Amino acid sequence: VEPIELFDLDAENLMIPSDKVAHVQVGNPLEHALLVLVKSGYSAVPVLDNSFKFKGIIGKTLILNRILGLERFEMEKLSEVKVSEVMNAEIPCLNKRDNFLTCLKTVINYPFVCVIDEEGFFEGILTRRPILKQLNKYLHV
Amino acid sequence: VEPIELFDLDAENLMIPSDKVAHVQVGNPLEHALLVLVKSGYSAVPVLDNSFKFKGIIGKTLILNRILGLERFEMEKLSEVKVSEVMNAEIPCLNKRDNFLTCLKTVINYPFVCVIDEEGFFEGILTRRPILKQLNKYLHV
Ligand SMILES: Nc1ncnc2c1ncn2[C@@H]1O[C@@H]2COP(=O)(O)O[C@H]3[C@@H](O)[C@H](n4cnc5c(N)ncnc54)O[C@@H]3COP(=O)(O)O[C@H]2[C@H]1O
Ligand SMILES: Nc1ncnc2c1ncn2[C@@H]1O[C@@H]2COP(=O)(O)O[C@H]3[C@@H](O)[C@H](n4cnc5c(N)ncnc54)O[C@@H]3COP(=O)(O)O[C@H]2[C@H]1O
Repeated sequence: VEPIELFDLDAENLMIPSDKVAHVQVGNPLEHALLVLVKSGYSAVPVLDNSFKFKGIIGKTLILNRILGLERFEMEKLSEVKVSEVMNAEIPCLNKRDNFLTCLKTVINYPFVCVIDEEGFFEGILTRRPILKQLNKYLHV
Repeated sequence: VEPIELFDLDAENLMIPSDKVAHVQVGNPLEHALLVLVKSGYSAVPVLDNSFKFKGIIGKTLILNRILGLERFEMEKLSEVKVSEVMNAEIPCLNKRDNFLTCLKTVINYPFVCVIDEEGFFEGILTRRPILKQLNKYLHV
């Protein structure tokens, strides 16, 4: 792998495309989101609206924090509360054309970020793993 | 940062030392582990025995998977089942003297790994974040 090839990579080359990404809808109850998370095995996934636009991220931590009462986990809240009330909407996003260094900088603080187009439509996710793999390859030549 | 400095770093320079790592004991019930995970905010943490030796890793995914029944999350199982019955003991470990490239290779597939000494005593954890930070620094000179 020539050094120049690393810096030529962009978010689109590195991302998991939207059709392979587990996600939930902004209007789902937490119960549905928690089942998606437990069955997919992921700690957090993107939240989209019904026109496939990016709205935020939801994870087990946020859900469990929300239902933890003074004495127990209040499981009944899972069907009462919506994903929109709990999700993290303050997460940075990338564009398909963002270069490798921009992707690297962004995943320093986030296990994954969403890749969206100019109108906010969800295109995929950029995770730490392919960044680490490419860097490992780059350092071994 | 001179290139040579990156390759001189070892696991000890990069790791979070044991006194700063949230962990649980191998004999704890899942209920205690889940509370530690929710309050610390971490998706998974190390499992130690009472002599501070590394035994495995426990996370929200493993716990929630274990208590998910056919119709509901069976919360009563949280006080009946022990961490030892659910934890993942098949996780690779590092030694303090392992070099940067060994650390990088290991975190490709794991968000963190434990650093242990020759007798298996827990010394700290090696996470993806400092690896990504160092690589970002290295690529910017
Ligand atoms: N089914 C599986 N098979 C093999 N390895 C697995 C795995 N599930 C998790 N891992 C490993 O564990 C890391 C952390 O996963 P986590 O679910 O906490 O955190 C994940 C998850 O929140 C999200 N993610 C990854 N792939 C996803 C997908 N297809 N759909 C939705 N979210 C995804 O991106 C985060 C970072 O992923 P990354 O690959 O860098 O890092 C992953 C990967 O190295
Ligand atoms: N309180 C906090 N403040 C700021 N950022 C936070 C944070 N909690 C999580 N993050 C961010 O989210 C990433 C994933 O955290 P997670 O808990 O899934 O996965 C964590 C967790 O399972 C474990 N971990 C990290 N620090 C720990 C600690 N002090 N004690 C126990 N486990 C720890 O290592 C994994 C990878 O950590 P890494 O730092 O590479 O990556 C962290 C970090 O970038």
